[in-house]
Amino acid sequence: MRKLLIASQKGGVGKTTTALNLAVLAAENRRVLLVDADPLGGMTAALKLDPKVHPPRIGHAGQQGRWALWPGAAGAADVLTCFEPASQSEAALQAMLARLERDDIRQRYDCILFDSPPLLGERTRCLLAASDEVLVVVRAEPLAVRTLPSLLRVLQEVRAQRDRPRTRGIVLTQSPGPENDLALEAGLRRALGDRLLAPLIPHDDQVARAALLGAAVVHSAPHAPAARQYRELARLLELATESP
Amino acid sequence: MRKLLIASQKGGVGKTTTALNLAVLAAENRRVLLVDADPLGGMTAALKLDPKVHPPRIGHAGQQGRWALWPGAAGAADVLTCFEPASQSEAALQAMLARLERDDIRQRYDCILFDSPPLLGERTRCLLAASDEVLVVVRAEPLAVRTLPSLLRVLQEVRAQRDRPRTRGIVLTQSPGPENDLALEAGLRRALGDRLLAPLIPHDDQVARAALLGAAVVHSAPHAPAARQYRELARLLELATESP
Ligand SMILES: Nc1ncnc2c1ncn2[C@@H]1O[C@H](COP(=O)(O)OP(=O)(O)OP(=O)(O)O)[C@@H](O)[C@H]1O
Ligand SMILES: Nc1ncnc2c1ncn2[C@@H]1O[C@H](COP(=O)(O)OP(=O)(O)OP(=O)(O)O)[C@@H](O)[C@H]1O
Ligand SMILES: [Mg+2]
Ligand SMILES: [Mg+2]
Repeated sequence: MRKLLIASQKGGVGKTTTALNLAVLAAENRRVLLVDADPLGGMTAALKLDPKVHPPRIGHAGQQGRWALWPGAAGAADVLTCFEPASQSEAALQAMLARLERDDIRQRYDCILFDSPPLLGERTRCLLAASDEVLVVVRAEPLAVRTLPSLLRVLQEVRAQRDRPRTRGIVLTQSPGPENDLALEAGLRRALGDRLLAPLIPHDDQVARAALLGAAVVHSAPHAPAARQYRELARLLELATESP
Repeated sequence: MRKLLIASQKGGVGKTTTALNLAVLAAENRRVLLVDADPLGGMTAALKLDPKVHPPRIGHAGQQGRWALWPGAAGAADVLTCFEPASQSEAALQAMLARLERDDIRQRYDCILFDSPPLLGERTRCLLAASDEVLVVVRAEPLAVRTLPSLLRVLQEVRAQRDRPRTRGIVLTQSPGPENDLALEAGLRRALGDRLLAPLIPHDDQVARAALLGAAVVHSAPHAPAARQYRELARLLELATESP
């Protein structure tokens, strides 16, 4: 069972959008659990999850607050979110991560995707400890070159201790229009080398529209530029079969 | 001497972009200091500040790390940034905020604008304690309605203790294209009432281009939609005279 963490240093870069779309694509041909490990719970808003409309299954992990499992809430993927303030604590997260290691979960899912909060605090470090792979999400902007080194250092530190997680790569998101792209992207590729994955997720109004609909852009606008790039990214990460 | 804090709960919403453009506009007709109080130092990158090219004036506040003053680095506004890791600590920030209360600063500037890091941690609370007014920056997205209440609660708490800072209002930024705007904006206006300021900063590729140039969009593309809205915002906040 693969465990892939979607992480970033900065906020608002596209982690939740990326985790959602990768989960939806992966779930087309494998059993996927999408875990919203951000106490500010972006996935609930992104999918307009409403317990009155689609009652989730509520459960405990340990003595901490309850979590909600929403079956098939992200395409065919199940979604796991905090259900109450008590489940937003770090202790509750630790308990849930331990719960996800058990056999019943391993038998039920092929892949777990973790959405995470920004920054590299304790919460992210717990998630790093629980993951096999990490995908780093970076907004395509000049500042990226300055903020990345410290993030990569943290990933190396964690990896040095336990040989996991493996950094699958860095994906640039919200890339501005082509006139800006070339100078910016070329500079970032020089600085980051082959860790920078080829798919570049463009700024795309269809993503905002998808959020208004409570959908993943790969469903609401499959031919939109961002949707196409997410499909390419899923393929590269071996989360999706070849596009037909 | 006015002290205006640019704050937000989420990351990557446009605080640095807003602080920069408001400072540049305000400095057209008053003496402005723009303080980069974010240890991840976005202003240095946004303006491409390079000590080898434009040596700043280096100074201490107390026993903490040094700060750099870059005269006239943001249009006619002076910019104050951390100069080294030691000046990024909270103790260094506290010392600098105390330094800014002294007579020589009060005589030199009419207005101080503080850029801040996201989230409402200790750092932001220090800045709130040092400010007279706060402008809340929120990305125009459905999630905004969910994340705002806790931010507004923090502002009320702080205000209840010391009668400052006054919340000047909430500004929506990076607004997606018009088809998405109407539904989203109407919903946000209903939820936020008259605290939501009228100018809506649209997503605008000229902002990305300005960042690549190390400029404020109100200078690099004065007729661009985002530049026009920033000018309107500055006027509303009494930071700029009427547009000609
Ligand atoms: N490619 C894109 N084009 C347009 N808008 C986008 C794109 N990617 C993300 N967004 C928008 O940017 C905002 C932030 O995206 P998202 O919530 O995925 O980032 P995040 O990294 O999870 O943020 P946080 O750090 O706050 O959890 C959302 O409103 C989202 O709809
Ligand atoms: N109106 C806009 N149109 C297009 N891009 C924008 C706009 N406003 C901001 N951006 C871009 O979004 C990114 C984040 O903006 P900015 O750095 O101002 O946000 P921030 O709130 O200061 O972020 P942080 O929380 O990380 O300090 C930058 O790359 C900036 O150029
Ligand atoms: Mg998120
Ligand atoms: Mg900033």
